[in-house]
Amino acid sequence: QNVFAKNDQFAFNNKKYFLDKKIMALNIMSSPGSGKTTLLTKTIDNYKNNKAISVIVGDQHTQLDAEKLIKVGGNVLQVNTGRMCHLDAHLVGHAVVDLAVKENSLLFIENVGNLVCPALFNLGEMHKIVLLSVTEGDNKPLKYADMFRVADLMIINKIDLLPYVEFDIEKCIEYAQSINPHIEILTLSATQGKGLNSWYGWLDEKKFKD
Amino acid sequence: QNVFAKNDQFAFNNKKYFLDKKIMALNIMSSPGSGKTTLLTKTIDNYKNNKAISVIVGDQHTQLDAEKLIKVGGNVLQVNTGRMCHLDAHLVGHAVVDLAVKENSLLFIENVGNLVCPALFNLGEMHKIVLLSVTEGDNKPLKYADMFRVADLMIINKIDLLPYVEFDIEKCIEYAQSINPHIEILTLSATQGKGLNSWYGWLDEKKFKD
Ligand SMILES: Nc1nc2c(ncn2[C@@H]2O[C@H](COP(=O)(O)OP(=O)(O)OP(=O)(O)O)[C@@H](O)[C@H]2O)c(=O)[nH]1
Ligand SMILES: Nc1nc2c(ncn2[C@@H]2O[C@H](COP(=O)(O)OP(=O)(O)OP(=O)(O)O)[C@@H](O)[C@H]2O)c(=O)[nH]1
Ligand SMILES: [Mg+2]
Ligand SMILES: [Mg+2]
Repeated sequence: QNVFAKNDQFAFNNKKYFLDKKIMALNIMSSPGSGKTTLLTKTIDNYKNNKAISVIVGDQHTQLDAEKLIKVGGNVLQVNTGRMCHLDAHLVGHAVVDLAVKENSLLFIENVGNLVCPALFNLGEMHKIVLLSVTEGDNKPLKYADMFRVADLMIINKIDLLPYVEFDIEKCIEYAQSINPHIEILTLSATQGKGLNSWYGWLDEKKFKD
Repeated sequence: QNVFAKNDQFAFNNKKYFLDKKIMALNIMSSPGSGKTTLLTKTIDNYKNNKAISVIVGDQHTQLDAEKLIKVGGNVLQVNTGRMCHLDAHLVGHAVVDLAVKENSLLFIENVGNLVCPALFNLGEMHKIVLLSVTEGDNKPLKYADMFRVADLMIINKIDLLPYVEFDIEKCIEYAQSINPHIEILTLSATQGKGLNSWYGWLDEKKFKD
């Protein structure tokens, strides 16, 4: 409990900083391999001529995700969390300074692949976003309820695979809404580009107003 | 570190008990939705006339997995771990008593869906098994190395989806072996039944000899 209180202190400081600098910070969470990095590479590529995008990416080991994001032009910092199963607000606060995140910019925080721990650690973000791949099964919002309860947006990804898997989109949405009535929903295929316009529309709708 | 030392104490006690009673205890781990429960339902169904099978299944919330396993005739206990991101040896020790696991039987422990935390908590098992779905991407053994380092067996699941995803089986195996040279590998499709015979063969090879 003390760990969470301490983290909330750092998160509060991050949030103040983000509001002050109009940095739109989004915490992107999911199981391993649901498509976080793929979605972010598509997003950076989409905005590359008109929006500064920074990314803090957490992984236990390797720089593999950062390399992909840097390739498409993101201002990226890889944080290796080792045994730690989530990013925390303290790490994020330091990373923001290291990255020299610009005012009026977009900051994605790709969390460690994990549907459990990241739900418990506020980072000072504007919104929490959870990706769920159709390959994981539609009952995940019930089984990992804490994550879906704190998420503002659920992105159902890999819809291109729907013909080959047992996944009931309506049931999944129903489950998520039973846990969190206000959760927003998008469905897309990050690799094929389907539904990405609705994601860019959501980002536009949520951004700081001038 | 104290948490791990304490857990190892309980794990040691579990292991002694399992050896004494010839209970073949297997710790089944993976990301959310990689196919643990599906594999176990197929396994229980396969052995139902000639092997007593017990299952301890850990999930943050719900009895959904236990219900599926009970339906096919398993002796099952659902443990809800809430905010805890893994099963631990203390919980497992109690569950074994509650389940009255028979001597000379098979005990599967389906861990919480998580590639990070379960790798750090010994349960007293005979073997650690990690499932990886082809939909998650082939670089997972590198990014979540701690899990693949402690696993005795890696099961690559959902091979029926290979035509529709980017997954290089040989690369994935290479990555896993770079982390853990002794790791054994099986590939299968739990839903379609492909490769299940190799899994039953592995179970047979590893069982206690009389
Ligand atoms: N078929 C299909 N595959 C996808 C889609 N999005 C991502 N993938 C694939 O899924 C695998 C994992 O994608 P990543 O973007 O690395 O997933 P991630 O969530 O960043 O993974 P971690 O950071 O390791 O937790 C890769 O092989 C991607 O090509 C999609 O919409 N459809
Ligand atoms: N195409 C395909 N789907 C599979 C396969 N194995 C499991 N699935 C599907 O994947 C989804 C998740 O399967 P589960 O067995 O519940 O996975 P799990 O690892 O037990 O999930 P959690 O316990 O929630 O972490 C279900 O919709 C299954 O039908 C497979 O070999 N091929
Ligand atoms: Mg990633
Ligand atoms: Mg399961």
